[in-house]
Amino acid sequence: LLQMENVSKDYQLGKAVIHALKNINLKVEKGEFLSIVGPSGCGKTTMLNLMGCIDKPTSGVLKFQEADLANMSDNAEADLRLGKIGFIFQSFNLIPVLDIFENIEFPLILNKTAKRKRKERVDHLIDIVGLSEFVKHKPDELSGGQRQRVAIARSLVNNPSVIIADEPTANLDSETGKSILEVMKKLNEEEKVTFIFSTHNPEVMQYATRVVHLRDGVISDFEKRGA
Amino acid sequence: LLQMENVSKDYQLGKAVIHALKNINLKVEKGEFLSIVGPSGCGKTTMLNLMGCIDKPTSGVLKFQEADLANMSDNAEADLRLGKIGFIFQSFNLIPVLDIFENIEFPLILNKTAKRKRKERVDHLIDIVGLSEFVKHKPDELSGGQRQRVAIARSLVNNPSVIIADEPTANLDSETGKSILEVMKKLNEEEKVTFIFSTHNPEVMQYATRVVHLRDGVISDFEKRGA
Ligand SMILES: Nc1ncnc2c1ncn2[C@@H]1O[C@H](COP(=O)(O)OP(=O)(O)OP(=O)(O)O)[C@@H](O)[C@H]1O
Ligand SMILES: Nc1ncnc2c1ncn2[C@@H]1O[C@H](COP(=O)(O)OP(=O)(O)OP(=O)(O)O)[C@@H](O)[C@H]1O
Ligand SMILES: [Mg+2]
Ligand SMILES: [Mg+2]
Repeated sequence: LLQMENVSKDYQLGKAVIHALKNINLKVEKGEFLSIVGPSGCGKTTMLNLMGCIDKPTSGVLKFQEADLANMSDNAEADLRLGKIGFIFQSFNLIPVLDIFENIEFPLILNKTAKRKRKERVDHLIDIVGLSEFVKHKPDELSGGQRQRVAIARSLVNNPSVIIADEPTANLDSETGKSILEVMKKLNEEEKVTFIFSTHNPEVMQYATRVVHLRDGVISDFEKRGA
Repeated sequence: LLQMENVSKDYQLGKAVIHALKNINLKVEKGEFLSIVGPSGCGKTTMLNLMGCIDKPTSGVLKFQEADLANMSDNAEADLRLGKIGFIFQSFNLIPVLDIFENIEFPLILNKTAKRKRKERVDHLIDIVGLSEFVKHKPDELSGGQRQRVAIARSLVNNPSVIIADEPTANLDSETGKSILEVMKKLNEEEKVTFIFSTHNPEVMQYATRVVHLRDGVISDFEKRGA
């Protein structure tokens, strides 16, 4: 589904260059539940941003379903991001002036879904993440874990075929986190949605079919797990 | 050291009232390593904000070292926050235009510490949290866990007698999180700094001398632990 070939990512900082990712080679198959783990600062967010087409590599090739992303037009790439890829950001990136219904609904407005279908879909997702009592709250009127759940719901709203999640349970207690992971596992097994997520939590890693260990910008280990 | 007497906190949302905390009674002794745990949305951040004088209760009394905070002048309260209480926010609240040295140094500038003493103190803390190679980075040029560590270092810079930490290891891997907790434990045991922190992580709870269980805005349980 997704292939990274000799991918590197550098950041410029004044005169210094930070080599955040170095020569990454990784193939992700459709239907995987892939976990990326490693110490703070090792490159997980950088890698997920490249996979989600939110950022471009400094060198190397990224292919999504055989298409080389570097050769896509900006429009094709935007359609890809909107339709096929759902992204959960490490710091949520919710829209401050919209309440949680409007925040989750937003991608459906962008792809022109009809109003009644939007309401049905958004209500369903708000229910799944346990936020039905908080529909009118804006992001600054929510707890940290509630904002995280809005970001999770928003990523699912367009029925994407791939979800990329950056530490999706960092602000959730064990019980709430588990119920979210059960939803994701179900989508993965029943609808073959591919999940690629970073996490620091060993309980979350248990759900993965494969674990990629990252350290200082390089893949140090692959680990296959029972599904 | 800190006492909450029948404290309640309501939020107004349009016509609805959210009772985030209801009749909280809690005494915190000097030198405690107190953990507050509970499901997402149960009121941990709300409680920590009241304890840290970042917010005021709707009803009830909060006392800090015998002084009723409601009767303090704004100046006295600001001095308290600056000098005695270190706060680590759930979403860090770093200053975007300052690099990490300047971010950590900021409270020392506010209380007019001499420049050479500032440099000594900030360099020491940057070293403790493992960010010496990132001194010139601004917050948006850091990983999530690196930003969390800047927030942690900043809270320690004024040698406060109380540290209030809202999920201080949520974005840290197990190893980095442990090293930070060891630093806090050492400060607690050697310098009698009081720590009050919320967490979802059972490994972090292990460090606590007492655990307060919160659920739906009320204290459901107290649990004493071996130090
Ligand atoms: N400004 C606000 N207006 C209305 N409701 C609010 C506001 N801030 C918080 N709340 C609500 O108060 C409740 C408690 O929030 P709080 O942030 O204290 O939870 P928490 O225990 O820290 O959760 P988490 O573990 O998810 O961080 C939540 O249900 C939240 O929606
Ligand atoms: N814009 C930037 N400019 C310079 N360096 C950056 C920038 N963004 C990230 N970095 C650096 O790149 C490295 C990788 O960052 P990344 O955010 O991918 O780490 P991470 O594995 O997600 O960490 P965490 O677990 O703390 O979230 C870090 O050392 C970080 O300081
Ligand atoms: Mg990250
Ligand atoms: Mg909170």
